[in-house]
Amino acid sequence: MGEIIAIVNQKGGTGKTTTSVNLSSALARQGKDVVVIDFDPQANLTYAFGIEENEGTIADVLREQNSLSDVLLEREGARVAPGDIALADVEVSLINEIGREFFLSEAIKGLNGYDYLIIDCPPSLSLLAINALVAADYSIVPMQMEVMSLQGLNQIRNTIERINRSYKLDIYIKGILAVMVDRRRNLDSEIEDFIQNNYEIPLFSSKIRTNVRASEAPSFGQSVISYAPRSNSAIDYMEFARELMNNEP
Amino acid sequence: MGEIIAIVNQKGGTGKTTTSVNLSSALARQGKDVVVIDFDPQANLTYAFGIEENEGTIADVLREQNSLSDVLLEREGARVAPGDIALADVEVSLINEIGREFFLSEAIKGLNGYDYLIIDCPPSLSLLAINALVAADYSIVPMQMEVMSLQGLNQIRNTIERINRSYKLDIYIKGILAVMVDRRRNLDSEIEDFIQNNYEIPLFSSKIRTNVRASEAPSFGQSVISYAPRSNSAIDYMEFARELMNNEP
Ligand SMILES: Nc1ncnc2c1ncn2[C@@H]1O[C@H](COP(=O)(O)OP(=O)(O)OP(=O)(O)O)[C@@H](O)[C@H]1O
Ligand SMILES: Nc1ncnc2c1ncn2[C@@H]1O[C@H](COP(=O)(O)OP(=O)(O)OP(=O)(O)O)[C@@H](O)[C@H]1O
Ligand SMILES: [Mg+2]
Ligand SMILES: [Mg+2]
Repeated sequence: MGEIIAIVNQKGGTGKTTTSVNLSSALARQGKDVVVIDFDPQANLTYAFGIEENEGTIADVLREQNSLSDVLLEREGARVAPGDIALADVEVSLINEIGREFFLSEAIKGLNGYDYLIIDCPPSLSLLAINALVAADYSIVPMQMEVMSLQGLNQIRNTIERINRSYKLDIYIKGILAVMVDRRRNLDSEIEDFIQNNYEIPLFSSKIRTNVRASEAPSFGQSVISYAPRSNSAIDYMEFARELMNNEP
Repeated sequence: MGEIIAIVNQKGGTGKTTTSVNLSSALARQGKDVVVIDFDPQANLTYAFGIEENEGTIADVLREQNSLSDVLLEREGARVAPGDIALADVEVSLINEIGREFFLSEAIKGLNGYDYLIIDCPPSLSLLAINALVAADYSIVPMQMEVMSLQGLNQIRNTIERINRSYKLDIYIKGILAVMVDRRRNLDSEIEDFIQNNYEIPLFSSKIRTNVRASEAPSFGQSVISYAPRSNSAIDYMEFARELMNNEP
């Protein structure tokens, strides 16, 4: 069976969706069978892949009205489970259910034959993010090298420890992916050093450089890899996919 | 009584905290009596004002262990109600309470003598953000001029309409504040035009330019206005405070 990866960071705007879109596309280009789930009620990943809202979504799957394979749509070689705002209502309705943390992992159990299954999470550590972590083998934390992002790192780590203790699981953070890196800013390398010296969570050696093409690509319904393949961020995401496939951080 | 303002946008990383910190500091410098509440479990605003975690917080106020005035600390002329991660647990415990949407507005009722009360919200439209909207006279939506941010605008507007209908309130969006504006990028002005032509929500005439000083200031526990008063973002936030005081857009 393949690897299930939760792209998590409750700090907002840290490139979770951009990483989910581009990592999926990059892994699919390298011949891997990839499934990606939009697990954020904002449905940014669904928009970024140019998917209209009228298809079946992951909210229908959690409500057990569809199976996961029913709602998958092919985009750039990957199979995408669209999200929608209804996920927010589903989250509230799950709160009093027994086994509320396991709805996503149950839905994924019915799916076969993928190498990577990627879950784009909302900017919170609420029940949706917990469902994603419980379903995942490991998580990747995209992070801007800025002090406000550092504060959240302890919260993610504590949340994962609490989940592992409560449900006897073994989820871990495979690595921190530095995103929107700007070599001209000293701040970035200071924070990278701080993380390496103070946290036992590894930093991936690939770093994603900031590039205006990355913020333009979603309006064309494409990954930056397909929209501007020679841009810095496209090159960096292809390199990151290779690093993940070779299983280093 | 003063104006209660919710700084809201469920899209992550759109400058809610940076705007809350700097608007509070700028209004206080113009002689106004300002209270600002960190209503995000990430507690970024608390960190950005250099506040250690050991004081009483807004989570204690919601649990009715302290009054709001008990927990206020003075920073840059404004009175700050610190937040902490316990807010996430309080949110879950409120879900089954009667009147769960009104806990914050009840807590604010006991406070007197402010000109502006600013609430920094988490990146979601969950119960905490709904409490902030219900307590507020109006909301300000900081937004990057990027397509992924546009998608959330309908969701915020729909949420406010649902709240007004359910609780017979009259909350409105006073304006969208364009943040991290980069004049070199064509995308920014295209999105601004799109908003002006397609939404009846006004854009403030002040815009906050992107500036590395803004992302450095939090590590010094200061607003960018006090850390780098001549930087573009400091100047822009002072101008925005004046615009708000003169009650345009
Ligand atoms: N490498 C990059 N270079 C330039 N801009 C980027 C890059 N990566 C992401 N961005 C921009 O930064 C913003 C935030 O990215 P994104 O929406 O992927 O973050 P997120 O963590 O998914 O946000 P949310 O917390 O709302 O889910 C977007 O507008 C995106 O276009
Ligand atoms: N004018 C600006 N120029 C440059 N960087 C900025 C500016 N405003 C905000 N930033 C940076 O952008 C990042 C996001 O800002 P901020 O944390 O205020 O957003 P937020 O909406 O509060 O995020 P969250 O959704 O996590 O609450 C921060 O690292 C901040 O330093
Ligand atoms: Mg996202
Ligand atoms: Mg914030």
